[in-house]
Amino acid sequence: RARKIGVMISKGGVGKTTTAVNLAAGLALTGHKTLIVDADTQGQAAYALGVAPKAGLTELVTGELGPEDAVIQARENLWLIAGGKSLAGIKRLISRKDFGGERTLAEALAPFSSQYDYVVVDSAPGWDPLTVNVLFYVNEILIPVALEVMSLQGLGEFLRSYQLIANYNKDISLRYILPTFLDRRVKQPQELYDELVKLYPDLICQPVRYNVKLSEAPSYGMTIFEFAPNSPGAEDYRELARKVAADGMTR
Amino acid sequence: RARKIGVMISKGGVGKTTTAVNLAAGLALTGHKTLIVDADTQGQAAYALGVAPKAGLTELVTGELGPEDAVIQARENLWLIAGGKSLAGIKRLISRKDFGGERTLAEALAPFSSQYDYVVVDSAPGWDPLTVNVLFYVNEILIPVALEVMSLQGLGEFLRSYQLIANYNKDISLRYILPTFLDRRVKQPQELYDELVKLYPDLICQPVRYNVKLSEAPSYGMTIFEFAPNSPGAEDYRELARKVAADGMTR
Ligand SMILES: Nc1ncnc2c1ncn2[C@@H]1O[C@H](COP(=O)(O)OP(=O)(O)OP(=O)(O)O)[C@@H](O)[C@H]1O
Ligand SMILES: Nc1ncnc2c1ncn2[C@@H]1O[C@H](COP(=O)(O)OP(=O)(O)OP(=O)(O)O)[C@@H](O)[C@H]1O
Ligand SMILES: [Mg+2]
Ligand SMILES: [Mg+2]
Repeated sequence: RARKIGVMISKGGVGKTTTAVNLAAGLALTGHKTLIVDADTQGQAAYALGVAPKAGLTELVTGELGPEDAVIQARENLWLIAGGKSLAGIKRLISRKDFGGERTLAEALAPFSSQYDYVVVDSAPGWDPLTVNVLFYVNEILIPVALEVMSLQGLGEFLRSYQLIANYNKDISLRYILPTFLDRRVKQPQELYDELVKLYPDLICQPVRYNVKLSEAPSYGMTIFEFAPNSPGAEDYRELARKVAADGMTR
Repeated sequence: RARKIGVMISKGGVGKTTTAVNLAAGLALTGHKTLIVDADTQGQAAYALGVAPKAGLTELVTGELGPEDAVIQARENLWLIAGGKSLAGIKRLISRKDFGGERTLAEALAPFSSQYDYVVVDSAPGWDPLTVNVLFYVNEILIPVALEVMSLQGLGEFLRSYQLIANYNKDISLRYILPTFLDRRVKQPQELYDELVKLYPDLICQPVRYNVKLSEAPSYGMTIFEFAPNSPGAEDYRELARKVAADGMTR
């Protein structure tokens, strides 16, 4: 019964983790029981929330830990299954399977669907067996797109790879394209935003503006709502959580 | 006889490609015969240079193309072996080898060492068999570090993984740590820069300042020196090329 949303794009540094953490925090703050799954070997979601779990997704997949022990509570209404370097071992596990490797994560995370309203998955840059596994686990994709040319070029590449999976896996759909790093002082980001609005009118979200508070919050292990609740960054992620939750009412 | 420099860090979006392309271009402009090897499935180096080769590193490794045909000339003194999506096949090839998989790239690129003064390798975010291959090919590492907390956390993670390889492979050394996205209007980047200078006094380079020209140049397929030769971005990468070349004189 949980809505499962993957925050994904192969391009690096466009705000996947910032979005996964602050969207999940925004949903938790508005009363939704939310789980963040960190599927990135960088393990930055835990760091950004100021928690340091000893174990997480790797141990859940290997069976070393049961569901209850792999999850830690990060905030009220907000739980986390941490990623991190040990996930590299899971990629090997996935690659060694003769069949069904792409459903490894979905099988391990199945127990949680009945326990949460939302599962938000933070994904790694690049494209590898873990990326494919996230695509066979979640039902909805949210793509953060930094308003810079290199990032838009990355969007095209990601969508081509995504489409091959979506042709095969009918349980997944592209729901949200979230422009990030909107900088009104400069011309090109606005032009790129206008282009995205033309290309994806039904998917485009209100952009997240460049706001240095978003880059500072993780150094205090705080969400943007804790660190700077009146900042543009907090406004923009509050709006994203509102939009995502509103879509949950009409589903 | 070529100096082989890998531009690498697992963290996404910190300026690896921007640095690889503009450092290589700066070296070429000062008369050094330079080869860029794009070892990233995103294939953004070719895009940033305004070229669209049909084949490149993948075909070189599989033997489908010989050295001369896998390389294209991008500028005067500047050649490129393109990356791109097909590199995913190379990762599988590497993983299937019983031994020596980590030297796949080194073997394929061996013919070029005598033909160039510099080989600059653009690397993908994350950490996978291709990353390890780059580490067994190059002799020097240049790490771009965006002056933001999430990026510094990524630096720590990358250095731990790098050290394991460096303990085993004595032909590689960490030469340069390049702070990127220095923004003087904001306090935290300067504080993080001061911290990096304390931690790595012998490796730290003059920082690359945030300069929107650097993000715009790729949309014209131009290097920063072509697009905005008097910009802070051009100054900073001109200085980096000068420093790297000067180290080549004293080696
Ligand atoms: N809107 C914003 N304004 C200012 N800084 C931001 C914004 N969004 C993200 N950042 C900062 O930009 C950097 C990249 O963001 P983040 O780490 O969330 O991207 P990512 O896509 O998860 O990166 P990776 O590909 O490495 O996983 C971080 O330092 C983050 O704090
Ligand atoms: N100093 C700078 N000032 C402004 N923009 C920059 C600067 N350096 C890089 N950029 C822009 O920031 C974005 C990320 O840079 P780039 O793509 O080079 O990083 P990367 O580390 O190669 O990313 P990836 O991890 O996806 O390979 C690009 O849009 C680029 O044009
Ligand atoms: Mg991330
Ligand atoms: Mg790159």
